[in-house]
Amino acid sequence: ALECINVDKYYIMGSYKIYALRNVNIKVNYGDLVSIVGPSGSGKSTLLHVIGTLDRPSKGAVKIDSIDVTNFSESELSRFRREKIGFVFQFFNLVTYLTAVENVALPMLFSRKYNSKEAEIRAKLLLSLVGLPEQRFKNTPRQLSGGQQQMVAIARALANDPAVILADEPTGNLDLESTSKFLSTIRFLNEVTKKTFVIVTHNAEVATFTKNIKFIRDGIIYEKPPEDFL
Amino acid sequence: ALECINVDKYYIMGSYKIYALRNVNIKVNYGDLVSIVGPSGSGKSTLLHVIGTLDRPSKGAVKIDSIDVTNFSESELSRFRREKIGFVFQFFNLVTYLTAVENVALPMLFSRKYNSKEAEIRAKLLLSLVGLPEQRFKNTPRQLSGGQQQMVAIARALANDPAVILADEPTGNLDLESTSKFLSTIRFLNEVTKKTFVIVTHNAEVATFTKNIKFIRDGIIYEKPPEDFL
Ligand SMILES: Nc1ncnc2c1ncn2[C@@H]1O[C@H](COP(=O)(O)OP(=O)(O)OP(=O)(O)O)[C@@H](O)[C@H]1O
Ligand SMILES: Nc1ncnc2c1ncn2[C@@H]1O[C@H](COP(=O)(O)OP(=O)(O)OP(=O)(O)O)[C@@H](O)[C@H]1O
Ligand SMILES: [Mg+2]
Ligand SMILES: [Mg+2]
Repeated sequence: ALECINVDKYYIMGSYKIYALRNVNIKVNYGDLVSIVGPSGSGKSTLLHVIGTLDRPSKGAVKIDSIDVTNFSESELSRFRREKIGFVFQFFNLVTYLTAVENVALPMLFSRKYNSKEAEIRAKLLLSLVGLPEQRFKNTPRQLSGGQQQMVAIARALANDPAVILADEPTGNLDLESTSKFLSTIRFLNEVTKKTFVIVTHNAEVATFTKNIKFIRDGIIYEKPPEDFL
Repeated sequence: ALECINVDKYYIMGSYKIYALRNVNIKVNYGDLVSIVGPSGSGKSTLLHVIGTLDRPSKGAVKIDSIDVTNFSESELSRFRREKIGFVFQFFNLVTYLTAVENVALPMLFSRKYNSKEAEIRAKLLLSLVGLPEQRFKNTPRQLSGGQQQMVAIARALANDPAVILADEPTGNLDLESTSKFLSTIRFLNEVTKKTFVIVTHNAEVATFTKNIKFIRDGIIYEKPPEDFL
């Protein structure tokens, strides 16, 4: 399980503090399918980064499988992440000079779980699973449309077969058909291989699909939508 | 008016050509409110870049106010663009080391339409119009959430009070409230100041809002949705 315990996250801008998260307590168990909804700037990306150990909390603790990792070194954290967590970033973070297949294979070469031949075969399979046409496999991100880059980012998050996938607005650039393909892939992976998904979204169809929705506003997490939420 | 006449756009990948646009004929008149819908990779961004003179067609002609600008030099085109066309790019293209206000003011300093004091006042007004909270005005893009960056990108497109705004998936990162604020701003600017908008979108609410919808699939434009479109 991934846990945040009494987590604050703030930024210091000149003379005042901007709170992105306020006293957040959240636990995600293996096999969960959770969505996080909230207005622009409410702290959704910050929450994914903190629970996924990409960002450190300003106060409070983060636990992975009941181990307090809040003060782990960066290299210890990156080993935890590589083994357990896949990310789909809000703005992809693809490597611009690598092809779609290379972008998806890269995490597999870092984790040494697969050799380069296996990584390539696995990368091609994941790209077809998310709907990228085969003749785009050798395109770099600049040669792909926005939605196609999003497909590469989703495939890359699945590269090392992680137990948990943290996805930040994964359908923002996808058309209706790719969105529904994405949702059926999630359902399949969650039900059959018990993968855990935490999905930040503004898309009502995606949120209701997960059945376990957390609401966030001004850095505070609610189990039910607060007054005049939407 | 902006026009594409028999426009092809293709990319050469090794031994074959990828057609992003095929024999496109489209005319956008001043005061129009048009949306372009189509699957990922169908040519929407390419169409906006070509009709907005950011990209050259592989075949065919582009006209602005009946002037054939297809073979104009880059500096002639950039003068046309600065005077007439505002862009909201699919991935923003904000300048990372400038603040929100500076990003919006920058096009005004290039066009010399406003001095730096006027540009700052106008930039702040545009940012509040699109919904960015005032205490974020001095944040750089890295210090803003995805939706907040989108608001800056929309405000920047309005900087020089252009006659035409080309927006590529402008609500992809916006929450429901900001999306409806964006739509009412568009309606106000279109009805009261006769601004022209061409909006690429996967969002059905945005598409139906424009009343004039063009469909695109595999680079071909249709006035009505082709067979099994969605
Ligand atoms: N530089 C390039 N080299 C090769 N192919 C390219 C290049 N740029 C775009 N393409 C291809 O052209 C096609 C059209 O791309 P475009 O970005 O216009 O799609 P789009 O309709 O905007 O899609 P999305 O909704 O995913 O943003 C895509 O199949 C894309 O892979
Ligand atoms: N480095 C930073 N410095 C200052 N403020 C920051 C920084 N990073 C984020 N913020 C602020 O923290 C708040 C939360 O940001 P976050 O990116 O988590 O929002 P979000 O819910 O993901 O929004 P969106 O839906 O627009 O992506 C925002 O108000 C943002 O301006
Ligand atoms: Mg975000
Ligand atoms: Mg596009």
